[in-house]
Amino acid sequence: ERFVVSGIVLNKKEARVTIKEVADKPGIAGFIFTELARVNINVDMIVQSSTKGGKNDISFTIEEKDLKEVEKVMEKIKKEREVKEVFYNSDMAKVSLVGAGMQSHPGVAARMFTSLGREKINIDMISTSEIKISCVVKKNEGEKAVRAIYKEFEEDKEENFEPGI
Amino acid sequence: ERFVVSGIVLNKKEARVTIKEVADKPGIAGFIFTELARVNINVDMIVQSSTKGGKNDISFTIEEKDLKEVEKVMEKIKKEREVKEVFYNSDMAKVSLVGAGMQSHPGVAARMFTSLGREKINIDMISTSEIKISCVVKKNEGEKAVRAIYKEFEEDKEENFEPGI
Ligand SMILES: C[C@@H](O)[C@H](N)C(=O)O
Ligand SMILES: C[C@@H](O)[C@H](N)C(=O)O
Repeated sequence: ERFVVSGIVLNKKEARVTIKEVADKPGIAGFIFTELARVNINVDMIVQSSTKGGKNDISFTIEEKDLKEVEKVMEKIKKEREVKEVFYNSDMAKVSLVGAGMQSHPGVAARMFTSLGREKINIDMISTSEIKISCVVKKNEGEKAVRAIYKEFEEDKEENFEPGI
Repeated sequence: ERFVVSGIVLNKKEARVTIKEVADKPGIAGFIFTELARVNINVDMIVQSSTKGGKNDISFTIEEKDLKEVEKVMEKIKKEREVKEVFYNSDMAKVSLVGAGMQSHPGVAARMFTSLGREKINIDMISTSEIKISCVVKKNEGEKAVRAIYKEFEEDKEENFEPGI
């Protein structure tokens, strides 16, 4: 299966929330996201890496317009569960490389990350799936990130490839 | 857009690697995944949540059969870059809920996480995209996790839904 890029998508309307050191016990993630669903907050990326201790961090992205509402929900969560801290950051742009066949091409993610590193763009968050690799960068680096990735994958594009700036 | 579940996928042939406290500077992720691509390691999920300090953790999943090879690459990375520790864990099963329209249904992830919590199954890693939510659990809880999720989403399934056990 040849790797084919079908698009690069930029979203600068999001903010991210990180819950630090929440108890790594069954039911905690269910509790947090049920509280958010109750007030109809649309969550985009949810990212939790693995740890060794009894605590874990969970990051997620929301629409920037929902930040105030989410902060209220997080205050409630902090009162009801042990959480070290919650921090918010709206200085972000999500840039995603979309394409088929990524799974079987080990170098695609490496090339995308390297293309950002070459432009001195720091990757603040990463999430991947079979058809998409998403990186969070600073908001004012969104366009620069799209251009860097476009340059790297220009040879792999479909006929009518459109960089989504 | 109605939310429709098209499948639940279980993969018990993976292991995960977590690189703790790597420098959160441009180019680091590119370096790590280029080293892995060089020896043709197929990486599945890559997950990095956000932090506040100058260090960050990166977790990724590989095929269990590649663990020895990956450990060699990580030894090289530990020598060339500051990394606090790298740990490996092959006691994992990845269970994914696949379906269209997740993005605009805030409660889908909450319901999936809650269905695992109800069965006392701990979620060790999380990664989401528009069409898929993946959770890593212990290897011997893989089937139990699929059954719990199937029970929760039974009403949402397509006509010819097949739980992939
Ligand atoms: C941290 C959180 O994901 C917890 N491990 C849970 O299962 O809900
Ligand atoms: C930690 C790693 O992702 C780093 N921030 C980078 O940009 O490569």
